[in-house]
Amino acid sequence: VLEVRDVQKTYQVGDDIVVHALDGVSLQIRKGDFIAIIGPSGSGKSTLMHSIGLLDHPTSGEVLVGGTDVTKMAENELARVRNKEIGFVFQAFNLLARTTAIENVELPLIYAGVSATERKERAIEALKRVGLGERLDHMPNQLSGGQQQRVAIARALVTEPSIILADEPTGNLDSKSGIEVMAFLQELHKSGVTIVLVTHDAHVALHAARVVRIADGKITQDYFNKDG
Amino acid sequence: VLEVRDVQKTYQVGDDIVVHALDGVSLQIRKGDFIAIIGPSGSGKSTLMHSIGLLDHPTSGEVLVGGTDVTKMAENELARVRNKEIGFVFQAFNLLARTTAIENVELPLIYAGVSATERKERAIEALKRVGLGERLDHMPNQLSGGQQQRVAIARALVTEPSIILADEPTGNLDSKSGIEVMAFLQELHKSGVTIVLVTHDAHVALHAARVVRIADGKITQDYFNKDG
Ligand SMILES: Nc1ncnc2c1ncn2[C@@H]1O[C@H](COP(=O)(O)OP(=O)(O)OP(=O)(O)O)[C@@H](O)[C@H]1O
Ligand SMILES: Nc1ncnc2c1ncn2[C@@H]1O[C@H](COP(=O)(O)OP(=O)(O)OP(=O)(O)O)[C@@H](O)[C@H]1O
Ligand SMILES: [Mg+2]
Ligand SMILES: [Mg+2]
Repeated sequence: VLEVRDVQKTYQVGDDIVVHALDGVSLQIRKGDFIAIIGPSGSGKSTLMHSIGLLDHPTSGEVLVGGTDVTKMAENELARVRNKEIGFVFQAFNLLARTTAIENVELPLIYAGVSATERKERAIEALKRVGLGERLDHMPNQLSGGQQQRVAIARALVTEPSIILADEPTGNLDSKSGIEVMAFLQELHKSGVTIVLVTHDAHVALHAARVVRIADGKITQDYFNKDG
Repeated sequence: VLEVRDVQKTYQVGDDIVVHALDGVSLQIRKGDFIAIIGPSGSGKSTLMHSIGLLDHPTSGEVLVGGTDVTKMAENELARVRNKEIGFVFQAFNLLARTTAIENVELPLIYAGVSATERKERAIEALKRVGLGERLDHMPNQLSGGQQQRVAIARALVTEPSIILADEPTGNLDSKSGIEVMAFLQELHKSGVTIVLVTHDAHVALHAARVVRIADGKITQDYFNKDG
């Protein structure tokens, strides 16, 4: 359903430093997969997620959606696929600053053309699911770190995407809230959603069906958990 | 060395919502303590850290530094104490955006009046300690989440403060980097530094000498680990 083939992502810093954030990465994500991506800080996990999530074009290599090379797609078609099919939870949340929690969560539904009444209802529902029913009108700077993270999660789920890409979704959550989020994702996975998570949490990696390990911009392991 | 007495922190949201982020908190931090603050998302940990760190005035209650009520101190004296004695690692890092890693780490030394040559030397040393010797000239948006977190840690340590307040310093780090940071903090603690950490990591809480648990803006437990 999503695939990257021999992807390179290179950055230039100043005049003389070249960083190979991704150095020849190939990964096939099948419908219904539950993948945990693990690896050291700086190894390329977020960069890989941005390529898979169609948010960033690689320096070289191909990205395919349902078998079609995305570079052959028109920009508005790509944006439509992103909005309709993919829910992305950013490592730094990326919430709009002067926008309340409920407005932040409604945003992808506005883009999808959903009516105002239905939008509000679904945004409230999503925020209640992550335990933020009493923080609807708070701005991001009026929320704790873990609350901001949960708004980002609610926003990624509100369009009911078929693919969820979550970059360290429990990094700022206490173990109880983290367990609730993981249970929520497991539920969605059972109902057919494809899930790719970046995580530093060994427990999370143990519960994923498949584990992909990355180091220095390369995939070093790609295996299925026996019981996952 | 630092103390909060019956501190309340209340926020008003909109016209009708009142949030009691801290609801009568008293905590004495003794010289040489190693304290882990744990509790659910939204329970008041970051708010408590901002009060202890002299970054925020409580709505009521007292904050004392070395026995002196800070409300009796002049603002510039308070700023001097903060800069000289306290190193603060923020949950959201709070790095300056258009400033390189090394410049971000030099900032507290500029305020402290350290010479340019010594500043640069100490900033490079601090960044090397957290494994970022090859990222000195990167801007925050050219760094991974865990790398930004480590720049924030380096910045908090570069003034060699007597008190380190770290709000979830390993939240974005893989277990190996997280272990290195904790080993670094343990080393500093052995050399006499007072450490207060907010953490969601049960392992970190196990290694602290003292654990303070907070829920709904109140301290519910304050105990010493037998072996800690
Ligand atoms: N400026 C503000 N205005 C209104 N409410 C606020 C504000 N800042 C924080 N709060 C509320 O105060 C409570 C405590 O926030 P705090 O950031 O201290 O929590 P925390 O324990 O650090 O949580 P986390 O583990 O998620 O980081 C939260 O419920 C939050 O919504
Ligand atoms: N815009 C950029 N310019 C230069 N280098 C960059 C840029 N963005 C990322 N990098 C570098 O690319 C590498 C991979 O970054 P990435 O954010 O993918 O790491 P990560 O595996 O997500 O790390 P973490 O676990 O710390 O979040 C890092 O070494 C980082 O310094
Ligand atoms: Mg990352
Ligand atoms: Mg917090």
